[in-house]
This record gives sequence, structure tokens and C-alpha cells, in this order.
Amino acid sequence: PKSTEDIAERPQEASDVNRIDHVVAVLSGKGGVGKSIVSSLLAVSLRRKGHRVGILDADITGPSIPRMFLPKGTIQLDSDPLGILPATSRTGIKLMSINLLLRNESDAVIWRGPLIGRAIQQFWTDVVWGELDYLVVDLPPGTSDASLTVMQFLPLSGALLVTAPQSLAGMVVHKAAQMAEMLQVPLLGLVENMGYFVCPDTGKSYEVFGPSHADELARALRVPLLGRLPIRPELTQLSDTGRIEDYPAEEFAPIVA
Amino acid sequence: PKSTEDIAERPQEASDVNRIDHVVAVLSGKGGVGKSIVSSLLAVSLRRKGHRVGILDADITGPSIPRMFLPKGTIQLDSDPLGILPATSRTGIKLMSINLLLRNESDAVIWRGPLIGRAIQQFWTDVVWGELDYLVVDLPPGTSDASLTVMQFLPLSGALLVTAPQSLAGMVVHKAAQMAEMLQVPLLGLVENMGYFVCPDTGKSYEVFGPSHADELARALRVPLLGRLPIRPELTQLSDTGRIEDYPAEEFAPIVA
Ligand SMILES: Nc1ncnc2c1ncn2[C@@H]1O[C@H](COP(=O)(O)OP(=O)(O)O)[C@@H](O)[C@H]1O
Ligand SMILES: Nc1ncnc2c1ncn2[C@@H]1O[C@H](COP(=O)(O)OP(=O)(O)O)[C@@H](O)[C@H]1O
Repeated sequence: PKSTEDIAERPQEASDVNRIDHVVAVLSGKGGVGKSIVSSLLAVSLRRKGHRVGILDADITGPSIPRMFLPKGTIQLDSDPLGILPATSRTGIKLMSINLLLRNESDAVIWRGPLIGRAIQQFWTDVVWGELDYLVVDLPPGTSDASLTVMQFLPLSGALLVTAPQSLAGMVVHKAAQMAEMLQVPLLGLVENMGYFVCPDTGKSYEVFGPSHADELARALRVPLLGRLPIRPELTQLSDTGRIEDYPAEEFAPIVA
Repeated sequence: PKSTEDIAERPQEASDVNRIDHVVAVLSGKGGVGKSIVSSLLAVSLRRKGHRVGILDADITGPSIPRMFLPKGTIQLDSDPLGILPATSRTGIKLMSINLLLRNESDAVIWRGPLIGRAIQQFWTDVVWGELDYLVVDLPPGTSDASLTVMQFLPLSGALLVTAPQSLAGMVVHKAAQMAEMLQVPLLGLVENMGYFVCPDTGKSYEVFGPSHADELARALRVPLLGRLPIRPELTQLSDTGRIEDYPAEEFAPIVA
């Protein structure tokens, strides 16, 4: 018969050792507003305060997280009996993304919804995250399979909304907020990105994508406006070359307080 | 028995009267680089040359086309025995989008892949497009259900790739180009958007999102670089208020030649 010894010996799975306190999704509905940048800077700021942090890149067909943290945009992942070992960034942030499983980061992943949903579930159950204070989940654009799977399958503490100044972006963010409400995911707040650009010569700031609608949008969605990020060429440069952890991100300090 | 009279009387469907010469998809893989803007300006430029033009908005969960052409971002659609009648813009461009079927443009459409695929198929078969010289198909980000359905189901003449200066965008555009090749969709060329911003005070141009990689990318994908669009606040303003047909779009004249 099976003794208690045997049970203790049974091959454990990743989910037996994973202890994740808070799971926070970063959501917008609209592509290109800066969800990946905000997810990354949120993780970096939390890490700087001494928390144990991971990022789950749920954008299976357009992943950007590895490129933001790893100089070559990819590395070889290991696995052990428990499951897949995530990559670890320079400052110790755990990273998991489909791009870490591809031979080339620019190879296409041409999958329909069900496969996308299954991949995200495996990122949650089969990756050895270990003990984390925060897991940030970077969602792709749209309100389809990836977002549904994350909201229905992961124990989310809440979602951070990201918008940009264009009123078109705000219209799509409304859709994403409505989805979160329908799936009972609490909205933690709104961050507006690319609100203005400061001309290096004149020091003047220009609203290149038009005036901000962030206050209006935050009021309409009944969430706090947590911050506004300007367009900073230095940030594009660092995020394109795997060095986002070098960005001071002082705009994020109040957000993680 | 059925006489030929009977057959002539049978209720026709939209596909019996639709005659579309060229179907062009606009693709990038990456969100927010300007696919909808490029789709719209392409349609506007083709219309100005006297062509009969339509736009099929295949971004079911993040549609932007109606907002670019219609002042309120939406309109009540009619239908007739043949099928759904598309909206018509001020200058006569036919438009079809999920947002035209919703009560409010900011309502969420929370659908998994199969429903998204079916909706796009219906936009092709059930909408009374009539006789068009060009149908522009605005694709959502990603390489999943919507793009697969468009590439497998619609008789595409080719696809226009849209990128932005960030090398991260270029990496994702590679994925989309690979998908088009695998599905035998000819790549017509590359357009780089948001390449630079001209400071109104100094007249100097700034590469806010970093230096352009468009030449390298076009060479790597073996496609012609058709044009580079700057960031123009006037364009954001017109596209946010349904007046994109007022934009001169002289950058597009060489593209449609
Ligand atoms: N505030 C900013 N300043 C400079 N570049 C930015 C900023 N926000 C985003 N970017 C750049 O724009 C691109 C799109 O941002 P990303 O975070 O990938 O958007 P999303 O995840 O919403 O698609 C990235 O390449 C990033 O480098
Ligand atoms: N060249 C440009 N100048 C000014 N605004 C732009 C430009 N290109 C895009 N935009 C704005 O940026 C937003 C994103 O563009 P969009 O065409 O919706 O991107 P995509 O379809 O790739 O997600 C839109 O609100 C649009 O108004």
C-alpha cells in the first residue's frame, strides 16, 4: 500500500511550489498605447521596493516583454522536473513569454483562440514561478481569447487600465473596462501614456496626439487616474534594447505606493 | 418543374451582386502603429482618384474605422432583402464594422476566436458592397483568428504592411509578414508611420520613437518601402472626429499611383 512516505515523494508540479500573493493584469483593449511599457515599469518599480516580482506575457502573437528586459530579446529556457523555469532579468524579475520558447523572436505564432487560451493556462500552471509578491500579466489588445482566459482562469487581484490621449483609444478602453466589470475583475486605476512630448531644444511640451481625455475617462469609469507618462525617446531606446531596468521611472513611484 | 422564370425570381443574396476587383489587407501584427489610419488614408486617396472603394473593418473587438469617417462614430445601418447595407462616408466610401451594429460604439464585444471568424466571413458574404474597384481590409493586431480568416477566406490581391520606428514594432511586423508568406498572400509593400514629429515652433523634426528602421525592414522582407508618414496632430484630430476625408494625405499619392 502507499505509505505517507510515498505521497511525499510523488513528483511535484509547479503549482505545488508556486505562492503568488497578488496577480495584476494590465489592460487597454487598444494596441500600441503602452501596455507592455506600463507592465514592465510597474514590475521594475515593485522590484525596486524589494518585492519578488514576475511578468506573464499573455500576448501570444505579439509578445514584447522579453525584448524589453533581455539584450538579445530572447534566451534559452531550462526546465526541471517541476516545470518550465522562467527567465530572470538583470534585477531578478521572473519573465515568461511565448517568445522565450521560439528559436527566433521574429518567428510567427499563427494560432487560433483555443491554442492561445491553452498556452496562457500553461504559463500559469506549468511555469515554476516560486514565491512572488506580485505577478504582472501583460494582456494583448482586444477583448477575446487571451483576455477571457486570463480573467476567467487566473485569480486576479485587479486590473490596471492604460490609455493614450486619442479619443479613439479612450473609446476602446471603455470596452476593456466593461469587460473587466462583466467578469468581476476590480479596476485598480487608469494610467495615461504618451500624453505629451517635451521638445529638447525649447523645453516646451507638445500634445502630439491631441489634448488629454484622461480625467474625463477616469471619471466616466469611476477609477482613480494614477499617472500620466510623457513620450520619452530614452524610454523607447531602453525598451528596444533590453535595458528597461535602467529607466528611472520616477513617474511610477506614486503608482506603486 | 422549375422554369427559368422561377430561377430568375429567386431571392438574390449580397454575393450575387457584389463585384469587387481588388481586395487589399492592411497588416502589421503590432497594435497602435497606424493600420487603421493607413487603411483609411489609402481608401481616401483611392476615392480621390475616382475609384469605387469600401473598407471592411476586421478588428471586431477594437474597431476604429467608423470613428474615423462618421462624426458620431456610428450610424443606424439599414438592410434590404439582399443583405446588410454598409454605411457610406461623406465622399462615398462604403464602410462595414462591428461598431455599426452596436447600440453604443464603446460597448464591448467579448467574443472568442470562432465568433470573430464567423463575423468576418459574414462581412464578406452578407454585406451588399455592390461594385467596387477596391476593398481595403483593416486587420487587428496579432496573427490569430481574424487574420487567419481574412487570409484563408477572402480573395486577397495582396497585403500592405505598416510599421513604426521602434525596433520592437519591426520584430512583430516580421511575424505578420511571415504569416502572409505562409498563407500565400503577396506583400505589396511597407509603410512606416509616426517616423518623426516636426516641432511647430522651430520647424525641426524629432524622431520621438527613435531612428527609422524602415529601410532595413523593407530590405529584410524584400518589399518596397512605399512611404513614411510623420506624426501630425491634425491627423489625430481629424481621425478622432470622423473627418479623415478632410486630410490632404499628399504622402499617399505616390502609394496609390
Ligand atoms: N512613454 C513612452 N515614451 C516613449 N516610447 C514609448 C512610450 N510608451 C510606449 N513607447 C513605445 O511605443 C511602443 C508601443 O508600446 P507597447 O508598450 O508595446 O504598447 P502595447 O503593449 O500597448 O502594444 C513600444 O515600442 C515602446 O517602446
Ligand atoms: N501619423 C500620425 N499622426 C498623428 N496621429 C496618428 C498617426 N498615426 C496614427 N495616429 C493616431 O494614433 C492612434 C493609433 O492609430 P491606429 O491607426 O488606430 O493604429 P492601429 O490600427 O495600428 O491600432 C489613432 O488614434 C490615430 O489617430
